[in-house]
Amino acid sequence: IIAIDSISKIYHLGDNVVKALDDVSISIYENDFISIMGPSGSGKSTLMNIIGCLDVPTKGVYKFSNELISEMNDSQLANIRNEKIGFVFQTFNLLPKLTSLQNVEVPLIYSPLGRTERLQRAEEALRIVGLSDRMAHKPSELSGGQRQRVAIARALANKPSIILADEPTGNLDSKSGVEILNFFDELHKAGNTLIIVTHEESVAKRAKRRVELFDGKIVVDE
Amino acid sequence: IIAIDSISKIYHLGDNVVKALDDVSISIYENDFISIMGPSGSGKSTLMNIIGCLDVPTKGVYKFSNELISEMNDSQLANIRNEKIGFVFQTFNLLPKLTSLQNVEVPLIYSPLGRTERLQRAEEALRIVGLSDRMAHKPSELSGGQRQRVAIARALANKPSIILADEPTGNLDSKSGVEILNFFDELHKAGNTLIIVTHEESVAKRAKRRVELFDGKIVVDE
Ligand SMILES: Nc1ncnc2c1ncn2[C@@H]1O[C@H](COP(=O)(O)OP(=O)(O)OP(=O)(O)O)[C@@H](O)[C@H]1O
Ligand SMILES: Nc1ncnc2c1ncn2[C@@H]1O[C@H](COP(=O)(O)OP(=O)(O)OP(=O)(O)O)[C@@H](O)[C@H]1O
Ligand SMILES: [Mg+2]
Ligand SMILES: [Mg+2]
Repeated sequence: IIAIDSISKIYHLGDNVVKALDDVSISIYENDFISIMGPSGSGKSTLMNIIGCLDVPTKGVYKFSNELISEMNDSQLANIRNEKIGFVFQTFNLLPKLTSLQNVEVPLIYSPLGRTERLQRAEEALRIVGLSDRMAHKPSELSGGQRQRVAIARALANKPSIILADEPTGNLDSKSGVEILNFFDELHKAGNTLIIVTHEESVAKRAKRRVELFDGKIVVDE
Repeated sequence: IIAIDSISKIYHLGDNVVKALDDVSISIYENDFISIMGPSGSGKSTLMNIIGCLDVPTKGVYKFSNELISEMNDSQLANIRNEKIGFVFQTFNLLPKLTSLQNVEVPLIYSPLGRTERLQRAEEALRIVGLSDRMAHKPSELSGGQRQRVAIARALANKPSIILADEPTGNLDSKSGVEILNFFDELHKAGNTLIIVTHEESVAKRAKRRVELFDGKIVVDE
């Protein structure tokens, strides 16, 4: 469903050239469960942002369901970002003035759901990540791991079929982390496609396919 | 050197009462190496913020070198925060408009060092965490793990004798994480006092003393 062909992401800082991604190719199939590992700075988040249509490559081709992303209009791209893909950011990116419940509701505002249904979905997503008693808290009134779990709940609220999670358990104790991973397993069994960036071996081995990045290149894909 | 006696931190949200810390007592001695673990939301960051003089308890007593923190004036508190304690935040808290080098220099601006010496110290701190080639990058031009390492370098720039690190390896691959922990070991051998919040067992067992929090209380201290 996703074809990434010879993609590079190159930054220029002064006369310094940084190749965040260097000629990367990967094909992602429906119901894949992929873990992505690699050293700090090796390009994992950059690759995730491109897959999630949140960033554009400097070179190379990205096809989503066999259509070129570069030829899509704004509403097609918005549809992919808001309804087909759920993204858990490495730095959470919650809106500071909204409560947990409101933050989780944000992606649902574009959906055809009515207000009551939206609230129920958002409450259910927060219940799944164990935060029913934190629905009225704003991000500054939450712990690091609680913010991470709100970010996870928000990514799942729209029931997307592709879930991209960038280090989703990095701020969680092992028990909360295992609960989240068990839930990811259920999503996978339900037919969804999961790509998880992690630096924890215990998380990576739960995936069916393992990818490793090094210096902006894919060095392992098995 | 630090005495925390019956400390509570209580928040009121509407008619909801949240006890982030509930009657916590702990004594910290010179050259201690303490790891703090506990579930997400159990009060670890809250305790660290109080120890680091970045937050005030709702009840209880905090003595630093046998003096009451509540009786200190602004310049005494600033001296503790900027020169005696180095704090690595769970969410990094880098200044977005400054480069890595400038971010690391910030705590040195209050010290008696001249400009050349400040630059050398900041460059050395970045070299230790493996970021010599990222000195001119701003936080938005860095990966998550690189930002975490800049936060670590900044905490160490003033050579504080007390280092408080809130989940310092949460965004690092195992190799970078081990390098940071080896460096923490060296700081400990050099006589410094370290308190590290972590949810990784491999990090916690490197400490000489282990503390565990649950629901705002200390349940283990050995
Ligand atoms: N301003 C606030 N208002 C209300 N509750 C708060 C506020 N700040 C923190 N809390 C609550 O205090 C509790 C402890 O927070 P703390 O950040 O210390 O947890 P933590 O142990 O560091 O968790 P994590 O491992 O997830 O980082 C959490 O349950 C959080 O929701
Ligand atoms: N705007 C930018 N300008 C210059 N370099 C950048 C920019 N954004 C990212 N980089 C560089 O691109 C590289 C890859 O970054 P990326 O965030 O993808 O790494 P990562 O694998 O996710 O790392 P981590 O595990 O630390 O999160 C890094 O070396 C980073 O410094
Ligand atoms: Mg990253
Ligand atoms: Mg915390």
